[in-house]
Amino acid sequence: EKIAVRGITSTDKEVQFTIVKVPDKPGIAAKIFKALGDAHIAVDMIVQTVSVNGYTDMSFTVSENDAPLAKEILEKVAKEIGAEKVLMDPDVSKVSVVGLGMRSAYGVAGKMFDVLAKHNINIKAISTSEIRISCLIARKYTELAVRALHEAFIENDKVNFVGDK
Amino acid sequence: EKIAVRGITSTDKEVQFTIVKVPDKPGIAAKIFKALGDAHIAVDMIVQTVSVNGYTDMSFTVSENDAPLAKEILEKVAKEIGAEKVLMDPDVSKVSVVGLGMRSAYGVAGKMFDVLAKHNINIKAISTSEIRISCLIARKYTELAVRALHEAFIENDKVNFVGDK
Ligand SMILES: C[C@@H](O)[C@H](N)C(=O)O
Ligand SMILES: C[C@@H](O)[C@H](N)C(=O)O
Repeated sequence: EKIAVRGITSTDKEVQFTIVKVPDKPGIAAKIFKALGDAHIAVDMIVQTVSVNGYTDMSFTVSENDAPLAKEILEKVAKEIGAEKVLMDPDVSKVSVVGLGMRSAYGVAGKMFDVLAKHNINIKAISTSEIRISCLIARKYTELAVRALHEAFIENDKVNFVGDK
Repeated sequence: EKIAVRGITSTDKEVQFTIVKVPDKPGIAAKIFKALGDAHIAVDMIVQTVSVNGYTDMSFTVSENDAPLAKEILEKVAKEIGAEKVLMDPDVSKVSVVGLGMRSAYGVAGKMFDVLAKHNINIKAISTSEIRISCLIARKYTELAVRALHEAFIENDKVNFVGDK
């Protein structure tokens, strides 16, 4: 299957929230996102890894406009669920490699992360699906990242070794 | 914009790996996923939240066939990058709510998590994109989760309140 990386996208009018040390039991995620849903706040890039010792962190992004209200709601919910704290990072942008068959493409993720590493761009969060790999990075690197990824995946497509054996 | 939840999907022939406490500096993610890419191992659902105190966890899924080789590679890379340990959970399945405009749909995530919570299904990991919200759950709950989500989002669509004002 020929892997087709279709393009590189970025969005930067977002703010990332992280709720640190939430208890890992049923109902916790529902409480957090119903509270945001009830306030008509759209969320993107929800990311939660597995819990270690019964606690885990959850992070997600909201639009800059919604950030003040989201912060208020989250601090209230964090207390109710017994989380440790709420972190807010307004300095994020999301860069994504978008394509088809990303799931079976061994190598796309490694290559994307390698391009960012070569430009000394730290990855703040990662989220993937079958059609895209997204990274949150510091906003000041958005243009550099998009240009470097475009060069690696689109312009130099012929050296694109990703799993199309 | 009318939010269209198109369907509920699930996959269960996957194994989740978590690398606990990786240093949060450029190049770390590249090292992990290039090692897997070089071994032609396809990864799915890569999830990393922000670091707290300079370390973070990363988790992702591979197919059951690739799991033994992935475990060998990851234990070697974990030592090289100074991570704490590698966890492997073979008992996972991924359930997803798939649709259009999920990003602007406040309420979809909260509703999905609430349905799982009502059936006392714990969420092991979360990952979202514009077209889908995915949760990793214990494999024994796959059918229950798919049926409950289908009822909430597809069968009872007319009560589907998600942000379509
Ligand atoms: C941490 C959170 O996702 C929890 N496991 C839940 O099911 O709500
Ligand atoms: C943790 C890992 O993602 C690291 N921040 C990196 O850029 O590689």
